[in-house]
Amino acid sequence: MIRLADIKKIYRTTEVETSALNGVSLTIQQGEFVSIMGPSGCGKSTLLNILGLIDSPSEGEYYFGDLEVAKYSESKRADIRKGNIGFIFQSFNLIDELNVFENVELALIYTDMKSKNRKERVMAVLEKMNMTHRMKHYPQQLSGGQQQRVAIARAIVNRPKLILADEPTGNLDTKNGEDVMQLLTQLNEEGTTIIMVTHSPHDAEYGQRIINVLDGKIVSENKLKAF
Amino acid sequence: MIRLADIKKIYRTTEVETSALNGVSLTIQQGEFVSIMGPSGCGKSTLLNILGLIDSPSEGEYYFGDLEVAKYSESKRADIRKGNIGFIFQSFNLIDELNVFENVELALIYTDMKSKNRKERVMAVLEKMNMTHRMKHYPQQLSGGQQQRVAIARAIVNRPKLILADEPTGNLDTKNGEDVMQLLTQLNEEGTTIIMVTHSPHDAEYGQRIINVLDGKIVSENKLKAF
Ligand SMILES: Nc1ncnc2c1ncn2[C@@H]1O[C@H](COP(=O)(O)OP(=O)(O)OP(=O)(O)O)[C@@H](O)[C@H]1O
Ligand SMILES: Nc1ncnc2c1ncn2[C@@H]1O[C@H](COP(=O)(O)OP(=O)(O)OP(=O)(O)O)[C@@H](O)[C@H]1O
Ligand SMILES: [Mg+2]
Ligand SMILES: [Mg+2]
Repeated sequence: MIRLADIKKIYRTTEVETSALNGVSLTIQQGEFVSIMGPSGCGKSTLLNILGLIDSPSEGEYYFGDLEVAKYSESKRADIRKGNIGFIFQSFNLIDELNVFENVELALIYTDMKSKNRKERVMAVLEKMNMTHRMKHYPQQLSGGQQQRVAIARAIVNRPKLILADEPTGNLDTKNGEDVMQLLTQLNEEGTTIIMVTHSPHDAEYGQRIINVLDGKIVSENKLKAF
Repeated sequence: MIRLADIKKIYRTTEVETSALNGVSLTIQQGEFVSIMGPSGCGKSTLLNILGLIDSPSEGEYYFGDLEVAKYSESKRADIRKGNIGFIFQSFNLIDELNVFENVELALIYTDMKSKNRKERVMAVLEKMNMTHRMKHYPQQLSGGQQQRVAIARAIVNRPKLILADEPTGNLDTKNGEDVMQLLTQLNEEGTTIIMVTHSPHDAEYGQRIINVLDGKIVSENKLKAF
């Protein structure tokens, strides 16, 4: 379903050139649950952004299904993302001008769902994340973990076939974190492909394998379960 | 050194009134290392913001040393904070228009340090946090964990006698997280009072006691070590 071939990503600032990804090759089957781990700054979010078509690589190829998308423009990438990819950002990226309900509903705006069905779907997912009691609040009126849960709700509400999660439990207590991992496991059992960056060795083990990144390269892999 | 007496905090929005803190009483001795735990949304950041004089309570008293500060104005609270309190925010709160070096140096601007000494002090603390290689970068060019480490550097550079840390390892891998906990432990051994909110039971155990919060109240306490 997804294949990266010798992907490189170089960030250039006026002062310095940073090689964030140094030649990453990776294949992920449809329906897999893969965890990605590695030290701070080693390239995990950069890798996830490229997988999620948020960003494009400097070199290399990216096969998303049958399409080779590495050189796609922003608008072509956005077209593929809608309906196919749900992204949980490390820093949430909620929209300050919209309340919780509207933030989640935004993910359904481009679908052909009727307004009544959209609203029911948003309510269902907010209930799953225990965030209905805050749905008229704005992001800046929420706790860190509440913002994270809204970001998760937004990523799953359109039932995408691929979910990319960048440290989805980083701001959550143990119980809320467990609920999120159970949710991702359930979605995976229903067929959703999950690629999750995590610093938690405990959460990483919900996947079928763990990919270890260091200095912009994949250095090793642990196979946890048969896929 | 610090005493809260029946502290309440109520947030009012147009739609709803949220009782974030429901009567919190707490005494923390100078030189203690206290951990605070509790589920997402239970009031930990709100409590820390009041302790750090970032915010003021709706009711109750706050004795900071000999001063009763609960009703102090923003500018009087800011005066006390400078030089006394270092704050590591849950969402970092770095200044986008300043690079890493300048963000950390900002914490020393109100001191009477000479420019040369300021710069040496900033370099020393960036080295401690392994962030010198990024010091000319801007916050939006950093990984999540790198932003967190800059936030920590900024909180400690002025050697405050009180450090408030809101989930300081939430975006860090195990190794970097351990380094941060060792650093806080060392500062505490040198006499700094540390109040740390954490979701990690492992990190919480670096303190001498753990305070458990639920629905805006302190519900229990675990004494880990003699103080
Ligand atoms: N500015 C605000 N306006 C309205 N409600 C607020 C505001 N800030 C916080 N709250 C509410 O107060 C409660 C406590 O928030 P707080 O940020 O202290 O939680 P927390 O314990 O730090 O949670 P987390 O572990 O998720 O960071 C939450 O229910 C939150 O929605
Ligand atoms: N826009 C940018 N400009 C310049 N450098 C960048 C930019 N974004 C990221 N980097 C650099 O690329 C490297 C990889 O960043 P990335 O965000 O992928 O790390 P990460 O593995 O997700 O780290 P963390 O665990 O701390 O979130 C880092 O050294 C970072 O400073
Ligand atoms: Mg990251
Ligand atoms: Mg908080």
